[in-house]
Amino acid sequence: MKLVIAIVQDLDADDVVEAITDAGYRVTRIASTGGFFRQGNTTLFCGVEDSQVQSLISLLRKVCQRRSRMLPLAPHSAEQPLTVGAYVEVTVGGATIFVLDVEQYEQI
Amino acid sequence: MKLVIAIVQDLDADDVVEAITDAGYRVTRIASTGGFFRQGNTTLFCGVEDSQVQSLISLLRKVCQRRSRMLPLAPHSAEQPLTVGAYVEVTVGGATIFVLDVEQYEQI
Amino acid sequence: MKLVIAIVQDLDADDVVEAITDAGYRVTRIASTGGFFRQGNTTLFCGVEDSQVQSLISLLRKVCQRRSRMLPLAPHSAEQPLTVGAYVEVTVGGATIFVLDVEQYEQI
Ligand SMILES: Nc1ncnc2c1ncn2[C@@H]1O[C@@H]2COP(=O)(O)O[C@H]3[C@@H](O)[C@H](n4cnc5c(N)ncnc54)O[C@@H]3COP(=O)(O)O[C@H]2[C@H]1O
Ligand SMILES: Nc1ncnc2c1ncn2[C@@H]1O[C@@H]2COP(=O)(O)O[C@H]3[C@@H](O)[C@H](n4cnc5c(N)ncnc54)O[C@@H]3COP(=O)(O)O[C@H]2[C@H]1O
Ligand SMILES: Nc1ncnc2c1ncn2[C@@H]1O[C@@H]2COP(=O)(O)O[C@H]3[C@@H](O)[C@H](n4cnc5c(N)ncnc54)O[C@@H]3COP(=O)(O)O[C@H]2[C@H]1O
Repeated sequence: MKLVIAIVQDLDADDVVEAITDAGYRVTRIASTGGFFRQGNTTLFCGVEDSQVQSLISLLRKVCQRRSRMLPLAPHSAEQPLTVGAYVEVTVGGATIFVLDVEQYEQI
Repeated sequence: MKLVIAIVQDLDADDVVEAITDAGYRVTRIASTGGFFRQGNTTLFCGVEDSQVQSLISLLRKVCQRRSRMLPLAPHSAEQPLTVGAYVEVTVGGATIFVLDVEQYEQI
Repeated sequence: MKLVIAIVQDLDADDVVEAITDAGYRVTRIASTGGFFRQGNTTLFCGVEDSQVQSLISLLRKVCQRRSRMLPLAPHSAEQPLTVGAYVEVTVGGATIFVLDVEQYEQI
């Protein structure tokens, strides 16, 4: 048994949890905060069999892949159409994953 | 030193924490959410001596044992007594426990 | 890679997180509660290289050292100056630290 701890963005948290449970894994989620940006994020704890670790990690890689998003720069009024270029590209997604060895597992 | 991580139902959390501290162990509690039912639950972190792990687990087994409870099916008014059978049996309790090895422990 | 889990007082949490990120380490913070005093505290998760563990611990030791503070015993009105001795000495600070081995680390 291994304990996989994954820190993901709040934006991806619902999709990740759904994908993990759909795949038959168990997961517990905890609200957390990043130390540097001080933004809310999500810390997931997943206890899985040793043989399931790599497939869980590829699931996380798929759902949380870093990707760019275009966000509008500033609110505009209905009369004034957004001109091209009034968007900014930001990177979202990503996950930080730690795999720890579990010496003993009990389910009461 | 081992770190015992136990995920318990909110229903049992206060009793478990009290039983753990009454037994002289130290514990930190964190609010968490189950991935499948999306219900709130409680994640406990307990750093204990190697020799105390099994007695902590039997304490958890005692306080969090799965048991059935009868819950009334629907609210009823004072005039209309609940008929027999208007209850449903649900299972409560349980705990998921991970024991991790602690390489170094410091108390500042 | 090691996962350093540190439980610190809320009073020190902002300073600790700032000191950790200023030193170039990564950290995630989680709100937690002490089992005995039932007071809020903060649990920090820091994944660091093996060679960085001791310097992270001495950073925690510096920011979270136990120290005494004088707290006024009771509110007093502006007309009635506090007499000497109307203070009580309390101990603040401290940290509980667990270092766990990380078998696998991934950054997506
Ligand atoms: N080794 C580790 N141990 C514990 N938690 C970890 C961790 N690595 C990452 N995290 C968690 O994952 C979040 C995203 O990290 P990421 O490395 O993608 O993205 C990070 C990283 O690119 C950068 N960053 C973080 N700390 C930094 C530092 N001390 N100096 C420079 N850049 C930093 O800022 C982004 C946001 O960081 P933030 O702290 O707000 O949020 C972090 C933190 O909550
Ligand atoms: N290996 C593990 N790693 C991390 N956290 C773990 C874990 N095993 C259990 N937990 C945590 O403990 C709670 C209760 O689990 P339990 O196995 O008693 O009871 C579970 C289990 O009987 C069932 N279940 C959970 N995930 C499932 C899945 N993917 N497929 C089918 N049944 C699932 O639903 C109940 C409620 O699950 P929920 O996720 O809401 O809440 C879970 C979850 O927060
Ligand atoms: N081995 C461990 N595993 C998990 N978490 C740990 C831990 N050791 C300490 N902590 C966490 O750190 C907080 C401060 O612990 P400290 O030992 O400085 O200060 C403690 C300790 O001096 C004392 N204490 C705690 N549990 C006790 C017990 N069962 N019997 C007697 N004194 C206790 O009360 C203070 C406040 O405890 P509280 O539980 O409110 O808050 C604790 C708890 O959240």
